[in-house]
Amino acid sequence: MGKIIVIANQKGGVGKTTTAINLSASLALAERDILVVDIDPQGNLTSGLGIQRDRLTKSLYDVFFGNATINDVITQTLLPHLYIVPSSIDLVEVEISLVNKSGREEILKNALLPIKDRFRYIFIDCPPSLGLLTLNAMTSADSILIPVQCEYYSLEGLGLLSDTIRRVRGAFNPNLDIEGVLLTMFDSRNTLSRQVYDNVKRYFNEKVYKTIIGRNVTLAEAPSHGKPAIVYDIRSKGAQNYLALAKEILNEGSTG
Amino acid sequence: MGKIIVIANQKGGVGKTTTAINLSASLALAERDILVVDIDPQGNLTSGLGIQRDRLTKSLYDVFFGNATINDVITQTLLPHLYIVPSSIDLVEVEISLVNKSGREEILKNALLPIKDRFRYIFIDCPPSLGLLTLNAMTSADSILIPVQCEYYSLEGLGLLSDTIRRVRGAFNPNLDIEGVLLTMFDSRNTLSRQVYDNVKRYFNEKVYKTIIGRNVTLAEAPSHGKPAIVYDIRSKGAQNYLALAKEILNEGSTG
Ligand SMILES: Nc1ncnc2c1ncn2[C@@H]1O[C@H](COP(=O)(O)OP(=O)(O)OP(=O)(O)O)[C@@H](O)[C@H]1O
Ligand SMILES: Nc1ncnc2c1ncn2[C@@H]1O[C@H](COP(=O)(O)OP(=O)(O)OP(=O)(O)O)[C@@H](O)[C@H]1O
Ligand SMILES: [Mg+2]
Ligand SMILES: [Mg+2]
Repeated sequence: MGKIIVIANQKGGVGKTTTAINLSASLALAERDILVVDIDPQGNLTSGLGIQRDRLTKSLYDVFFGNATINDVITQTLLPHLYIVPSSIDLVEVEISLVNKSGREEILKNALLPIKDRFRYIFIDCPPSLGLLTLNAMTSADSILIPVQCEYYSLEGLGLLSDTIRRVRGAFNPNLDIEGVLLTMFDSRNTLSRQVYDNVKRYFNEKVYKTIIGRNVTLAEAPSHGKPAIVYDIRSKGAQNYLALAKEILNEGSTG
Repeated sequence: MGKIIVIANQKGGVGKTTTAINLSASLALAERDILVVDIDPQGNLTSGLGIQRDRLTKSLYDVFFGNATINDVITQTLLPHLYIVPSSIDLVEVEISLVNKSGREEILKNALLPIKDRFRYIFIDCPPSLGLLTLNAMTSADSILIPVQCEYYSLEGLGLLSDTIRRVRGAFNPNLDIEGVLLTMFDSRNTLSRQVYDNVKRYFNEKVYKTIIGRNVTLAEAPSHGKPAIVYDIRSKGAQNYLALAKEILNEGSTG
């Protein structure tokens, strides 16, 4: 029942975490049970949802190293239907200590199996790299949602990301689909946004969401209050954009 | 004579590459011999300076794996005094294959020693991570220049970055200074920029450059033409900001 969607892009700062927070919150507001998994040692998703990392006794790190099951670490957030598996900086150990372990790409996949059907969607927020943590996320997922910032370097990185998806399909996860491509930080006042949009549309076609996330300062302010934008200021353009994206995804889910 | 400055911040998309390109270009325009080293496998610095990566026969990868000296890979750019050691996607191998090699953090440092005095400044552009590539850069450097985007997550990441600098000083490079902290993508229309500025100033004090880089679309457009902003449009605010930063650094160099 549950669909696992990895949110990935090796380019930094393209809106992975902002999408993970606000899309999941919007779906939770629509009363779907949602789990977000923070697989980035930097833990922006965890703090953006108001979880105090130094108060956590266990995190995703403990699941990777066999000290805990995923059930032990699932945590309620401030929103009724939204749950989180929090990150910890110790996750960097995964890319160092587990690099030679057999089955190292499937640890997260196996950990999520027992709880997959408790949620409508499980989103995994990745770090800006294509290392073992992101590989675990991509190996466990049904599909990948790709945020693309409307600027040149983000566009340039899509070739590498596509190669990686192909490689993961070939080696670890033949069923990995592209869920959709989300244009982020669109700035209607400059032509660069438009050019990147046209390029992405040509490359990914019907996979590009109709909803475009515009640049809106509320989305950048909300994490400093440990809240999603829809809790911090639901009337902001940023909150409204992500609510529209959630609607688009729910409609796709029922027809597509 | 040559000063090695690493440009690092594990948060993605804070302006590391944009700073590496435009600061080095501004100093080259002031007729200083400058070398930029692209240690990010994604190679944004390399493409932002118009270097076609698929035409390269050798890159920094070959220096790490002993197939080439740094002299073999230093490449002229479109600006007379600006040189580059280009990146290649194969650099990801460093974090996989060299993870157990003794002296693995000092490979870049040893490679740069023979050429250090040919340049006034050597800038190293890092990926958004604190792995072996960034460790090599920090171990080889005299100082670190930290770009900080004027938004919450970038501020949140400074604690971790400071811990890493302390750790590198303790284990690999006791002389690693903080060259300066550069506020980037400052948006005068929103208070968040101001709040981040105040916080950073409180934390880093006189290390914060007087020059602030404002948000300016020219800086985002220039890389799509393979040029620094000062070549693409020297009258743009973005180009002018980085020229002012270069001036501030040159003055510090002569008095500080
Ligand atoms: N639509 C938007 N409008 C304005 N600011 C935004 C928007 N989306 C994201 N931001 C801000 O831009 C910065 C980068 O976004 P975010 O951290 O979500 O990207 P990321 O891809 O997760 O970064 P990383 O690669 O470091 O994990 C953050 O400060 C965030 O608050
Ligand atoms: N002052 C600015 N005004 C407008 N856009 C900017 C500015 N500085 C950088 N950018 C754009 O913001 C994006 C992120 O900048 P950049 O790639 O330099 O950051 P980075 O820290 O090197 O990212 P990464 O962590 O992925 O290496 C790029 O698309 C860049 O062109
Ligand atoms: Mg993130
Ligand atoms: Mg960069």
